[in-house]
Order: sequence, then structure tokens, then C-alpha cells
Amino acid sequence: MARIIAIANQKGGVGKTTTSINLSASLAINDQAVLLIDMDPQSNATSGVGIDQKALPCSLYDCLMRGKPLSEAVSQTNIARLWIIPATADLVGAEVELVNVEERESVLKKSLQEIVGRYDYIIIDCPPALGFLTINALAGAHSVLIPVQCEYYAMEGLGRLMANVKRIQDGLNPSLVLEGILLTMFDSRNSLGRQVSEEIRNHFKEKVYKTMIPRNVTLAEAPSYGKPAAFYNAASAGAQAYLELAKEVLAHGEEG
Amino acid sequence: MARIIAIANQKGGVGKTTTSINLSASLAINDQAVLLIDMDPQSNATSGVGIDQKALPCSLYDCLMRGKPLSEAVSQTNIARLWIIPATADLVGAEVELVNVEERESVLKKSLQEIVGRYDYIIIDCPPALGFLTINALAGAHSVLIPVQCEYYAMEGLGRLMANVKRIQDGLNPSLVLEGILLTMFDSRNSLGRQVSEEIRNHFKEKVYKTMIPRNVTLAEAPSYGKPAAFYNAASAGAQAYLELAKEVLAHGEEG
Ligand SMILES: Nc1ncnc2c1ncn2[C@@H]1O[C@H](COP(=O)(O)OP(=O)(O)OP(=O)(O)O)[C@@H](O)[C@H]1O
Ligand SMILES: Nc1ncnc2c1ncn2[C@@H]1O[C@H](COP(=O)(O)OP(=O)(O)OP(=O)(O)O)[C@@H](O)[C@H]1O
Ligand SMILES: [Mg+2]
Ligand SMILES: [Mg+2]
Repeated sequence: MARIIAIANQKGGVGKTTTSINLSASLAINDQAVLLIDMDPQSNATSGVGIDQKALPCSLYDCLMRGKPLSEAVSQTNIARLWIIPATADLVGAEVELVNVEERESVLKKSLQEIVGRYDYIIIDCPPALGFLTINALAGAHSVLIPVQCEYYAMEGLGRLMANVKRIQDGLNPSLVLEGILLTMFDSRNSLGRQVSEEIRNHFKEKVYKTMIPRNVTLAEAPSYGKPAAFYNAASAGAQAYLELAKEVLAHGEEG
Repeated sequence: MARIIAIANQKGGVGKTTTSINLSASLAINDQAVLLIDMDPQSNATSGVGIDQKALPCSLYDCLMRGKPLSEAVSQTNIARLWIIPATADLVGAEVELVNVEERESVLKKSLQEIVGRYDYIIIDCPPALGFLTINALAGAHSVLIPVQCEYYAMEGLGRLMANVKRIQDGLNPSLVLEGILLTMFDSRNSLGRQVSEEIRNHFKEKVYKTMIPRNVTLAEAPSYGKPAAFYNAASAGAQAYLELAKEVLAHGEEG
């Protein structure tokens, strides 16, 4: 039975995709069978692992809107034990078309049943919004991992995101838990980063991962080569931080 | 007659809000009467100019969904010649509720008629999505200014954004023009920034502003004081860059 983790935050540019790709790859390096689902029509996770989204027989959109089985949308990546369900441009239509669909929030949850037994982890990259694509991910996931940039606007939005997670827990998915809050793009040279990270740790305490992801240019360069950081420059501080995070996520899973 | 400029890009965290606030303030410093409209439910532009969104008699949501006049949602800021229509949390509902409304894409366009004569510039901050809030902004604006972070994913998304702008030009708003592409968070120390900015300038040529916004910690710190950078640390590279940008936008307007 796979652990299904949604990577979500409605604030843009906080490191959702970078976390989805690099956590998935780091879990695969730790001998886990991992499926990465790209639920963002921008399809950054898809290009970040080197997949050409145009060449696919069946897309995630077909699965959500036409009832095709998710297993038909799965593609191999060139990384051992890492598979992906890529995003295609038609996915942007699903956000609007789902509005008038029966049980529109649980479409993904139902289709995940078919494949949940084949993987150890399923990681879902979400778009920067609280629309039906993100709501479907939160309704179908066992837990949610929230990346937060160590800056003012990202911190300000955290309260509203937690209120929305609680609404999902009270309704669509009572078993949804907080996997953890991940501090990203941390730059110890500036006081803003230190202040924000301290404030978040004081407020959310043990819910914040010990691992912090530093601002590190390898993490910004790797996507242009279609590779996770560990396969582009394994010794970099960015790649090492995500390998550390994977160890924390694995350890947390054992308690689960 | 105000020039109405939408600040849009579906990629998250590229500097839309930072540009909306600091361009608006810089135009006000140059003796222009400016209205900033916060069309993003995250309400970052609202808190970035120090407005408490809870204390408002009439919200942008009331104007879009209940036909209230926009003039009733305008608030004073503590910056001369800068007014704001703040975002409130109920705005997130508009994204879904607009789906089943008559002429759902032109709701803002119609309500702007009432106030367009009172300002020199109207700047609209958009959320990181191509949903109905952003489409309403593009349908109601005279031009669109596109901030692009000098990184791989932001550059990759530019093509799709331009295709969407063209669709709006072919349909909802034939008079919509590209105000310009603004390179943001430029860090001359890393080769990725230089490569991406060169590639964008080669491709879009004179459509790219001469002014580049450097990565500058003042721009990240100022929002926590509820002030535009020019009112927090006017000598900073960030504040100076936006003052330069305002001059380019003003000069472009004269040609208009
Ligand atoms: N720790 C880091 N250090 C340096 N750059 C980073 C780091 N994490 C992410 N980046 C870069 O910052 C930008 C934003 O990250 P990313 O795209 O992963 O965020 P996101 O939350 O997925 O954005 P969106 O809201 O658009 O989905 C990208 O260009 C990425 O390469
Ligand atoms: N030139 C800059 N230098 C340093 N930090 C910056 C710069 N521009 C923006 N920032 C910071 O980067 C983060 C993202 O910027 P901003 O919120 O303006 O982007 P956005 O496109 O409006 O994001 P969203 O997609 O969530 O609406 C913010 O924390 C902001 O303070
Ligand atoms: Mg992303
Ligand atoms: Mg913004």
C-alpha cells in the first residue's frame, strides 16, 4: 500500500515542484518504488524529469475526465524505481470542467485505488491554487507536505492554507494528516530568512522538518537538464538536503 | 482616461505582486494618480501596502458578484496618489462562482467603466493561474506586463502564456497589447540568470524592458513593513530599479 503525499501550497514559487521531483528521486535512491503525479497544467515536474509531454498515448486529463485507468497514463523515467504520470496542456481544462461533475472533489481519489498497491510512495505535485486539481489531490492523499519559502508572503499564507487543510479533514478526507512543513530557499546570510524560519518553527514546532532546503543554484539549474539534483550534481548542498529529507520522511513512515 | 495594465504570469513566485506594488508606487512618485487592484485571493498586494483587509465595507467580490460599484471598494493607502481595491478571502469563491455567470469573462471590464476616468494608471495584480480572475483582468486591461524570473521553469512557461494572451486578443479583448516583459530576480553572479535573460532578450527583442530587477533583499523585506521598497529603503537597488521601470512605462505611454 503506497503512502500518498500531496505537495501543496497556494503561494506560488515556494518550491513545490522542486520538492516533488527531488523527494521522489531521493526516495527511489532509498529503494522505494515511487510514482510522481504532475497535477499542475504548467507541467514543470514533467519537464523537470526529462519527459516530453507531447508523446503520450493517454493523459492524466483522460483519466480524470474520461474515466481512463491511471495505469495507462504512467510513463517510465530514466531513473530507477521512479515512474511519472505527466501533466499535459489539456489538464488546464479540467479545473473548469470539474465544476459541473458529480463528486468533483473525489475523482482522483477513486482512480488512485487501481494503482495504490504497485508503489511504496505516490507524490502529487500541485498547482499554486486551491482549485479542483489541488482539492482532488488533498482528498485523495494520506498526507500533505507543505513547502514554505523563508519569506514574508509565504509565511503569511500559511495560516489560510492550514485552515483549508482542516476543512478537507472535516469533510472530504477525514484521514488526511499533515506530513510536515518544509522550509525552502533558506539563505542564512540574510536576517529575513532567519526571522521567518524561527517564527514558523516557534508556531508549528515538531510539525516542521529538521531538514531545511538551502537556496542553492544546483536546484535551479538541474531542471534545464531534465534531471533531479541528485543525478545532476549529487554532492551539491541542494541534492544532499533532499536526501536528508527523504530519510526523515521514511523514518516518519515507520512510526505511521 | 487611465491606462489599465494587468500584471500576469501563471508561473508562481515570479514577482507579480512585487512588481504591482513597486511599479504603482513609483508611478505615484512620478505624479501619476494610480489605482492598484488586488485580483489575487492571497491578498499579498493588499498586505504589502499595509491595508488590513478585514476592515472594509465593500469588497472586490461584492463588485464582481453582486454588481456593487468599484468606487465603493476603493481604499486610501498612506502613499500620496496611490489608492487600492484590496482583495478579501471571499474572492477565492469568485473563481468557481463565475463559471456559471453570463459573460463571465467580462465582469471586471464592465465595472471598470465607472472609475477609469479618475486615475492615470490602473494596475491589476493577478493570481498564479489562468482562471477567471486572470482572464477578467486580461479582458479588461489595455495591456499586459509579464514579469519573468530569470530561471528555467519561468522561461519554459512564457510560450504558453503568450499563446493565451493571443487567444484573448483574438476573442475577448482585441485591443489588448503586450506592455512588456520584465526580467526579475536577476542575479549576475550565476550563469543560469545570465543564460536565461539572454535567451529571453534574443527571442522577444524590444518587447523586453531595458530595466532588469536585480535579486535584492529589500524587495523581500519591505512587504513585512507594509511598504513599497521606495518608502522602506529608497536607495536600495530594488527600489531604484522599479523607479527606472516606471520611467520606461511612462515613456512608452507617450508613444501610445
Ligand atoms: N532551494 C532552492 N534554491 C534555489 N532555487 C530554487 C530552490 N527551490 C526551487 N528553486 C527554483 O525556484 C523557482 C521556484 O521553484 P518551484 O518551481 O519548484 O516552485 P513551485 O512552488 O513549484 O512554483 P509554482 O507555484 O509555479 O508551481 C524555480 O525556478 C526553481 O528552480
Ligand atoms: N527582485 C527580488 N529580489 C528578491 N526577492 C524578491 C524579488 N522580487 C520578489 N521577491 C520575493 O520573492 C517572493 C515572490 O515574489 P512575489 O510574491 O512578488 O511573486 P508573485 O509572482 O506575485 O507570486 P504568486 O505567484 O504567489 O502571486 C516574495 O517573497 C517576494 O518578496
Ligand atoms: Mg510547481
Ligand atoms: Mg502575487
